[in-house]
Amino acid sequence: FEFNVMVVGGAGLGKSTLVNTLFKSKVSRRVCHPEEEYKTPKTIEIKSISHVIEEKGIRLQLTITDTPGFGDHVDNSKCWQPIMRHINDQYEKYLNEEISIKRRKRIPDTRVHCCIYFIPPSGHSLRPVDIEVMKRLVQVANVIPVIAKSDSLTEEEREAFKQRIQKDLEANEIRVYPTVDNADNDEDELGNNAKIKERIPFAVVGSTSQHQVAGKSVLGRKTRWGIVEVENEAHCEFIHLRNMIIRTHLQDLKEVTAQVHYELYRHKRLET
Amino acid sequence: FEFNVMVVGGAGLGKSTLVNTLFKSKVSRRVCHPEEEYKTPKTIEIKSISHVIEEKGIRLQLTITDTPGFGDHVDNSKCWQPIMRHINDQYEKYLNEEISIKRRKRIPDTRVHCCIYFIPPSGHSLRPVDIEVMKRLVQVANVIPVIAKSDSLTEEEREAFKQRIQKDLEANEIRVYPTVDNADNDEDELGNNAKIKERIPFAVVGSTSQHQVAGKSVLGRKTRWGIVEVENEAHCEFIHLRNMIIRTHLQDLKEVTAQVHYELYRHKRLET
Ligand SMILES: Nc1nc2c(ncn2[C@@H]2O[C@H](COP(=O)(O)OP(=O)(O)O)[C@@H](O)[C@H]2O)c(=O)[nH]1
Ligand SMILES: Nc1nc2c(ncn2[C@@H]2O[C@H](COP(=O)(O)OP(=O)(O)O)[C@@H](O)[C@H]2O)c(=O)[nH]1
Repeated sequence: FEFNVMVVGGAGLGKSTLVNTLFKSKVSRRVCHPEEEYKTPKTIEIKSISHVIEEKGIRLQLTITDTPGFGDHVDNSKCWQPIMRHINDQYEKYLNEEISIKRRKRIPDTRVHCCIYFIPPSGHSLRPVDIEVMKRLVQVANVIPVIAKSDSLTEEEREAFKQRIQKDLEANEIRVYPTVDNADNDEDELGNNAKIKERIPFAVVGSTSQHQVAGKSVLGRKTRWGIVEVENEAHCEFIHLRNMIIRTHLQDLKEVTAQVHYELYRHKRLET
Repeated sequence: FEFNVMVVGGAGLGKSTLVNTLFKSKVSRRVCHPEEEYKTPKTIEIKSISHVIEEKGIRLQLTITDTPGFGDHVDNSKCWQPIMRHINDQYEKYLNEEISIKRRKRIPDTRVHCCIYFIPPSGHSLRPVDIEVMKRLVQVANVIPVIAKSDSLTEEEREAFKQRIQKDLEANEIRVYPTVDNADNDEDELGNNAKIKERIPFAVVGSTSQHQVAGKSVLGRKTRWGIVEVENEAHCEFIHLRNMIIRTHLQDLKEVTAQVHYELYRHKRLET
């Protein structure tokens, strides 16, 4: 049972930390080796880390791919190319397996089911590079934008920032996941998706260090003026992101990847 | 008595807020019109704001120039050009006045005495664009790098980040202000400058909103997990930056601009 996530964004936005946090957060802690922490890839290659986590009794092979050094050059034109290539390479692998005569009963699925795009917490609006990249990414995969290091925003700044980002996405016709127009969704699902769409981009905070708060041990960031708790919904929306991709929408993310994005790729490839 | 500061860095790094904070902080509050808040320039022009502040009984015309939209394009090659042009234009203005036959007794000084460069709090190291810009800026003006929005770093992350930045500056031979080798500095000044050099880049936080902390009204940022106090040395180094540019090193910043940077410009211009 594989689930593949890709994290995309500039260096220093907390991607590697969030990867570790996803593995360390409450449910996953039981199965993972907590000492095995993933460091930011130092090279320009795309690197993956894979762990088995247990979610409500279901074992899941969670693979997260990191994209180091994205958008950090003086000239970032085409910085999306290695990412697009990685996503399409997985479709190509799957297609070759699918059309081969001696194909395996169960095709190993390395397709990217969900692409988390990290927006820097500037407080203003999307940058040109964010728009350029997301515009292209949504055409080949499910994209969920998040506000990186959201602890650098006050609640008011966060709300205003989200409004502006949502306007930017709409103005540029960037359709992020979930797209609320799945004809086969029932009333409840559509209602849920509408609520999620209002909250996107999720304001996330990541951390693998534990601190004592009110007698409990929590994941968080300790500063001179307080402790930011990763799993406290009053502090950030990590829990919302995690529940959506690992629990409530995991199946849908895989289905949309297989039935929409992959099919589109397969269609184009078999036509040419 | 003019003192001209320029703030340089990407959008959303808190430059406008820091400009307002410099005007609002304890000493300045007496003279400024607190309602007159400066907004981020929406256009691509370079904009200045000027206020008279009172520092230890001395009235000072503090002018701060903001550089909007710096480095936010997909391709940022040559993003330093408008900034370099602005700095050199002020030298040109001064030179024309200086060499004119009917020149005024006191030449109005619009030369940039101090350039505050904002480094995003990535926690990693300097980005290529930071190195490219600072390399050029230090050749024409006094540059003081700061870590923007430093409340997004823990104390440990901040220390490690500063170490790496200092190494990057050294590796790229970027000599920021103060340069500790002024032959005419006395023992005390050299010692002081050495201490400052260890602290640079200053980890700053800016804010113009006031909150109650332990019965006092302080400038700060209010979050769910605590209040970041701008003028609390345990929280950030805003006070260090402010004291350095407005108090202890104001005279030196003006002198180095006039006797080193401007003289170099004048030399080149009169030779050609
Ligand atoms: N303020 C804040 N800092 C974070 C957060 N997550 C990670 N960091 C810090 O940001 C720095 C860079 O994080 P890293 O995960 O290596 O970023 P990456 O380059 O995107 O992989 C490190 O010092 C982290 O401790 C967060 O949610 N908030
Ligand atoms: N976390 C944090 N946010 C800040 C700080 N200073 C300003 N901000 C916020 O960052 C956003 C952008 O600030 P602004 O001053 O307009 O940035 P500019 O584009 O560089 O001029 C606003 O929401 C500010 O309230 C700071 O020191 N720390």
